[in-house]
Amino acid sequence: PTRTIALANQKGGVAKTTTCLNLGAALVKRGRRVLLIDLDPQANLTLGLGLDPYQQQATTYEVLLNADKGAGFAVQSIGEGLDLIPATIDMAAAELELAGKIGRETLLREALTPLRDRYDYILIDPPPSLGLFTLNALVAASEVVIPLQVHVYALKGVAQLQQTIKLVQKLNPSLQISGVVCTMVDRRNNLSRVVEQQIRETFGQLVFETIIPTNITLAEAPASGQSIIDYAPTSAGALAYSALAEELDHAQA
Amino acid sequence: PTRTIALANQKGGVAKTTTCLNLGAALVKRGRRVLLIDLDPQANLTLGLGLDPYQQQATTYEVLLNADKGAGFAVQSIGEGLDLIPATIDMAAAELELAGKIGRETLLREALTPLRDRYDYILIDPPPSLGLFTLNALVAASEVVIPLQVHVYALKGVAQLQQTIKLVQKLNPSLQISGVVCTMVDRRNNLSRVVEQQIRETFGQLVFETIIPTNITLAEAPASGQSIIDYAPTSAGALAYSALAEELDHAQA
Ligand SMILES: Nc1ncnc2c1ncn2[C@@H]1O[C@H](COP(=O)(O)OP(=O)(O)OP(=O)(O)O)[C@@H](O)[C@H]1O
Ligand SMILES: Nc1ncnc2c1ncn2[C@@H]1O[C@H](COP(=O)(O)OP(=O)(O)OP(=O)(O)O)[C@@H](O)[C@H]1O
Ligand SMILES: [Mg+2]
Ligand SMILES: [Mg+2]
Repeated sequence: PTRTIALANQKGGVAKTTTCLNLGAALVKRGRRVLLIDLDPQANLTLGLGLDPYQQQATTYEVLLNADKGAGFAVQSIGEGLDLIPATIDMAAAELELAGKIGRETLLREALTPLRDRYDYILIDPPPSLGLFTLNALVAASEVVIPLQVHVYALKGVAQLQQTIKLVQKLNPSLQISGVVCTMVDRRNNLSRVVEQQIRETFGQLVFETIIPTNITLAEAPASGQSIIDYAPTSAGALAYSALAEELDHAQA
Repeated sequence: PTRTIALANQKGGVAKTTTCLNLGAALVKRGRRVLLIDLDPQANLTLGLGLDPYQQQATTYEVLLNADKGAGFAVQSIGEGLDLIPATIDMAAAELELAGKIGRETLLREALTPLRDRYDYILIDPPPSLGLFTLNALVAASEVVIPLQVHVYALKGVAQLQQTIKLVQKLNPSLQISGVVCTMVDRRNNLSRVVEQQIRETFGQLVFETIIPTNITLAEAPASGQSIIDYAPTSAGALAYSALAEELDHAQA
């Protein structure tokens, strides 16, 4: 069955987009069919894959406004085995616009129904908030993978995310946290080691063995419009996301 | 006259909170009377100053719901010369709740009116979005200081922020961008130098001379509930925010 995964975390800058894009690319390299969905008005996922967010015709915005038509019309092929539903900068106003629609949290789930069998993985990149876009991602998903920067503010924010996931389970009972991935880890510094330790104590088996190290190549890749796998295949970032893809693939939810 | 400054940027994790907290503390050290306002449901500013966001009685949430009463009831003293209006985790639902109120973007401006003469600076820490909280910050502010991480996604997002500021000028004609501060700068790496260069070419004189270097001590300080000025007064982070405070203080808007 298709695994639909939301890379959710309301804390900003914890590598949601970087994880969605590069985990997706690493899963494609393992032969999986993957759909990425950009659900953030910043459209960083769209940008990071080399597209211009200002030029997109059919986007997640239109998908949410026409949920009953299915999302197929907005799917673009990025490369062998990798598809994307892009975002548009104009989406910023959509949250307030959708706020009044009936079933406003279930629009994405409805739109994805006709697509599921085409993919092994659907990865969703939400914005840094717990608003309507993130709720749509959590309702549409079967699993949540939480990218977690090993810093104080990020760690403190996880309780709020867990609270929101509990509430969403009323609309989506099968939703589970399938993993927490430590990002921007720098084991040379004490803070990183201490916070990673606290994360492993709090989440136990849910924390992936694989950690994503701080690696400047990951921050350079978006300028090229390529995933880290294509931009710098032997970099620490590429090796880490490949290892994460392997670990995720083996741990069937 | 009081300078009311919004530390706005919808990109997540660019050091909005870190800049609001530590710039505020550095201005207090220069003898200025400062009010900080936590306008983010993550309540990181509240947390970073040593308060428990789950225990706050009078917060920005109540201020927005009772704008006509003035914000004075929610002001807490943090230390000599530094006051805070804290946030609460419960605020996450407030954005949708306030969406239907008349004058919903002007609530904070109205609530701050009775307080202005008490302070030299009022610094506002918004969430990573362009929603109602950030709009309230921009309408209430006389200036915007943009914390800007020297990375690709952050640089690409600035155009959208400038667009929003232009729209807000209809409600707040005196609103100006008074500065852009480069954050998490690491001049040893090429990406950081290239992006900083692009920022200086785009914004010219608006970019502060002072840059904030990547400095792990800044990420450690929130665990102590102290500003960097108190936690590690001789660290690179403390020196940088003190220099920024001096530069801001001299550049009357
Ligand atoms: N492991 C890493 N090493 C170095 N830089 C990284 C790493 N992961 C991400 N980055 C960079 O850090 C910044 C934040 O990452 P990213 O934008 O993916 O986070 P996000 O959670 O999606 O942010 P937002 O909350 O704004 O959506 C980006 O500029 C990205 O290129
Ligand atoms: N100069 C710096 N050097 C090292 N770490 C930093 C620096 N500035 C901020 N940080 C750390 O980086 C993380 C992001 O900073 P911060 O939370 O202040 O950003 P923000 O823009 O307020 O994020 P959000 O978008 O979630 O509100 C925090 O963990 C913070 O401690
Ligand atoms: Mg992102
Ligand atoms: Mg913040």
